[in-house]
Amino acid sequence: MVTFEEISPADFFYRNRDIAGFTNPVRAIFSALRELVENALDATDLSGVPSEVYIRLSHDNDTELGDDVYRLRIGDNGCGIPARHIPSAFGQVLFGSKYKLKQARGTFGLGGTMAILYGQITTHKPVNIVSSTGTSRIYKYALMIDIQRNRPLILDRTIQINKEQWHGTFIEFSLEGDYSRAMPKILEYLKQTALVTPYANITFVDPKGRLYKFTRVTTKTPPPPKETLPHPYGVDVETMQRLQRITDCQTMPDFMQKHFHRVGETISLSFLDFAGFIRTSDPKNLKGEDISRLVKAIKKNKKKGKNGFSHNLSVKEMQHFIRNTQSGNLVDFMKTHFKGVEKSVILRLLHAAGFIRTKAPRKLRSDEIVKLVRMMKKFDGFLPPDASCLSPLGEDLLKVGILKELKPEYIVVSQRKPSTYSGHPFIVETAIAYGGDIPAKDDILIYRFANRIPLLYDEASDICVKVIRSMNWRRYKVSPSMPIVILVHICSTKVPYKTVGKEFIADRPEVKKEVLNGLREVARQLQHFLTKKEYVARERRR
Amino acid sequence: MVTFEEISPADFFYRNRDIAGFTNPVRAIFSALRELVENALDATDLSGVPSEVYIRLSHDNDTELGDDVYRLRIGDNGCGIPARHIPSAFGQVLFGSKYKLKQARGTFGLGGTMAILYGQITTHKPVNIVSSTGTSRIYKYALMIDIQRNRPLILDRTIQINKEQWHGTFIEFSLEGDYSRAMPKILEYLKQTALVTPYANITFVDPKGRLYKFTRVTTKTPPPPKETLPHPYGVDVETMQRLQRITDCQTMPDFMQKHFHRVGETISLSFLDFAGFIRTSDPKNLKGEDISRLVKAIKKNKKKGKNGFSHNLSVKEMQHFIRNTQSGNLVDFMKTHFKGVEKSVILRLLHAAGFIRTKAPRKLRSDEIVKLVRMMKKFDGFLPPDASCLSPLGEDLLKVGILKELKPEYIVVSQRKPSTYSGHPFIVETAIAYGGDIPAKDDILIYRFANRIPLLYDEASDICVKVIRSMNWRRYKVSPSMPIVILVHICSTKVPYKTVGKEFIADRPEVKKEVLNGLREVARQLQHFLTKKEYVARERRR
Ligand SMILES: Nc1ncnc2c1ncn2[C@@H]1O[C@H](COP(=O)(O)OP(=O)(O)OP(=O)(O)O)[C@@H](O)[C@H]1O
Ligand SMILES: Nc1ncnc2c1ncn2[C@@H]1O[C@H](COP(=O)(O)OP(=O)(O)OP(=O)(O)O)[C@@H](O)[C@H]1O
Ligand SMILES: [Mg+2]
Ligand SMILES: [Mg+2]
Repeated sequence: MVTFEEISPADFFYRNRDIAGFTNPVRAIFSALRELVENALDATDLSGVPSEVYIRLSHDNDTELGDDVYRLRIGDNGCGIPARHIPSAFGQVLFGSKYKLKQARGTFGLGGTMAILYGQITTHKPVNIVSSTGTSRIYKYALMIDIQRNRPLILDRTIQINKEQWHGTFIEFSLEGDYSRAMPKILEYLKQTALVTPYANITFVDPKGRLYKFTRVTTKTPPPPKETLPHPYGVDVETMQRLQRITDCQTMPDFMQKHFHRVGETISLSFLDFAGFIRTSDPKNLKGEDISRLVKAIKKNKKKGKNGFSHNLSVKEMQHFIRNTQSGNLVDFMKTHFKGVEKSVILRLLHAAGFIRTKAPRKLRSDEIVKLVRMMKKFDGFLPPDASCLSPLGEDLLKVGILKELKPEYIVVSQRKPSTYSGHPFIVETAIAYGGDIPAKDDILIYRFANRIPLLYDEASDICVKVIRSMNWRRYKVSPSMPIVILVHICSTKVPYKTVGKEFIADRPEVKKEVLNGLREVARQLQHFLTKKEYVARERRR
Repeated sequence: MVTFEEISPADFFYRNRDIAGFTNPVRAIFSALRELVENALDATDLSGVPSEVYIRLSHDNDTELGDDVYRLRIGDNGCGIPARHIPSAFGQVLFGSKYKLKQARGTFGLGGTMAILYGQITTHKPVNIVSSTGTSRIYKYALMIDIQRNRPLILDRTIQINKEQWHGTFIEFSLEGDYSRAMPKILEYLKQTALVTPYANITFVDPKGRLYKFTRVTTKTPPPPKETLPHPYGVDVETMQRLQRITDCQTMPDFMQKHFHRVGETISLSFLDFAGFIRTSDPKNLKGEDISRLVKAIKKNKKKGKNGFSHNLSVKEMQHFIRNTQSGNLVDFMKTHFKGVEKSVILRLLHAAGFIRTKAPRKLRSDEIVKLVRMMKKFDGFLPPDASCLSPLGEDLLKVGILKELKPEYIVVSQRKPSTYSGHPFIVETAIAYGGDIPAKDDILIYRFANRIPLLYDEASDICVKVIRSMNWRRYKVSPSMPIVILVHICSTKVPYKTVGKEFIADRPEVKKEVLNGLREVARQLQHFLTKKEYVARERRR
């Protein structure tokens, strides 16, 4: 007797919470903390003021529950959450503000909710949330999650006056955990977070009351990323259909320019022509007024520069061309009779003069949409993505952070140019820190970051570590027993995480290539330094 | 301007399809095939007749689409799908029949739907499904998926008479792929599937028209797994609350016995007593008829065996004990006055005689539920899970399959006793095949299986491979250049997959221990064989 059921996304991640990083009490207390810290830092990055993040982990005083239950409280001075969205932000999985083409730590819309869900299933206590976006009100909620329905349950809500125009968010809840065994990972996470966020003040009070303070060493924050449009190379039929449903564009060139990244008029017309979506009249069907309009447009274009038309044309001459032409459409006609003129110029001229006809985007049939998408992948005239949607750390900030946390003798950093994988832009930054306070261990230390999040698990599966292990470090004069930290930071609108728990990065050839080249750059510079150092040491010995 | 949105689970897995194993056209064509083959084999296992699975991958003749588009057709003689569920089974993510505590290849409720979703976003064509559960009708559907709403779109539905009482399912759809690069993995997958499913006929026709036939070598199928109840050690507050909502049990002992695995009357009473949920009257408050009932129950128990009460008791004697007792409740009273009698016997007696009172399960407050769950984790009197919900291959079937596919000179297999992790039962089976047709490569070949699914990706991250690499094989006389295949099969009600794409198994200490011990058993036997072989070879040379 086979019975069928559907489950909610909260139920799915409840049953498979190890897939989201909540495997056992040691791992869960780490995951809960990191998810909330990442939310706090995303929010403070948006607020434009230097980040303040406060974390308090204490034993839950409720002795009924046993001594492996903690109270986690985290607060930030970030942008806050609008009152009407607070319950869903924390009480619903697959709800959030980061489903955009813009770099952020958060991406799945479930991290914060999973932390609270884990707390709820181990202690059955509600979460308390206080938030304000800087308006005249501060909102306080007590929530639980209805896991089977993936909905928040609001137990209490109070409003108070926001006298100081405060903006930020405080979250407090109980959860089962094992801090003593999670502690090394938690402290390492905070230390590495402080390294890549040197403009943030991070304060952590642990269950024994010990205070860890990571103080900012700069108030300079990296320029914030801007939301971007999808890149043509990353589009599939589903994305295209969704755009078709919501667009108010009446023509295909408008549609291409309005909805895709770095598509201007010229590129949109060249592409649509390549893809076969441009229609123009048969020249022989042009009326008198059309022909004069065409001649006028050509005259106007002649003034515009050397790619334009090379001689003056009269209406009579044009009529003569038209009577004798073999071309069946205007684009072909213009290309044949003005051989020196580039096709893109012809298209732009015809478009400006109103001779280009395309189907209305909303009227495209589904086979036409499929053809459009396939052609978008084939057309090589699209510009590569610019990186305005990304916000790399930058060499200064990276150096400042490394200096503060590691105090090395020597630092070298490198930032690669933007690249893409599957239409998603990304930038790789690499750094090597040597000597100073860095301890010499029996293997080089590797720090991995993605969108400014430290990755601390599953090192062996991560593409950056695989690249590092595949390099021959001895040719750069590096031996594994040297006091060295290698750092890799990948930022992207879509970090190719292999897992929902954001543990490690998948093996994407484009990403692998950039990581390898970035590491070679800093390795070469380290080699210079080590060679010089060795030389100076030899000179001294004589 | 921060804007919030919610997305459907289909939208989530569409945006993050690499997390579900649909990374690129090479990987996607593999994943689509494997998801559908696993569905077919789950269905044929349920039908009770030896499995027939037919797979046809051909170039889609629709030349508009280009030559990297395929048509995938797969059919089975399995249990079929009831008509009303066909649309949701394939058009909705997080819908299925395998959300039970019973071993199956499927577990997430999204694999088949993801394959069809991938086909749809790359070709925009509908999927055709034909299915019958052996009733008088066969149902045909043409479907597409509304990804944003996670709902099927039924384009067409026809019904025909099922003259031959056929049961099974046929699925056909188009998808972009790269068969030439996916072929090695696809063929390896089918070969390894045939190895662990030696009772199945699997036929595969590839785009070049080549026929691959994996013919069954036995009609003996392993005994099917039975659905089981949750084990007390795996329970949290959420599970407890869901049981509380649906139960019709009026007492706690009934509740414990009805809803939990291997909890009988004695264990339920001992546990509830340990947890503090048993209430009995103060002996001094017992009325005359209660005392006689108690004495009668004790007399009855005396006959039952040596753990019973050792002497005959009269009502007068009982009244005398009661008048002089210090005990405030009956359990304590009985324990004090009948020192030789085990507490579990006392509890059972009092329960049978109606002296045990518990709260009605539906009336438990949430703090009581929390306490109950914590106590369940602490109580050490629960029986370990039995393995009726599991269906390991068994040594015979494993040998038959290995012989058929690998044709080795020597096989050794081992099946470990059932074990658990986090309340989920699992069994590890290991095998080593040596020599014969096995090619000698520069490293031992490792075949990994979970619930009879071959795992072919991310070997380095898998716990079984980590265990194999950590063992010192030379002490078993094994060198890496020998012609050896090591096989590990883990079956469980919940395989600890690290990823939604079921690529590799997470590092769970209980599982790691079982895999290590299972491998040591077969390694030792291989060592005997190799030693004897070496001895015989030496003898021959004299
Ligand atoms: N401290 C905070 N300040 C402001 N907004 C927050 C804060 N924490 C959560 N949010 C809001 O709640 C939403 C949901 O958070 P959640 O962590 O569940 O998902 P996410 O951060 O979007 O993605 P991910 O699952 O990758 O973390 C966020 O998108 C954000 O809008
Ligand atoms: N060939 C088939 N025969 C019978 N039932 C099927 C078949 N294919 C799919 N189903 C039904 O459709 C449901 C959904 O299948 P789907 O592959 O999406 O999820 P699943 O198999 O339950 O889990 P998983 O995501 O782990 O594969 C199954 O649970 C099963 O009931
Ligand atoms: Mg988050
Ligand atoms: Mg499936």
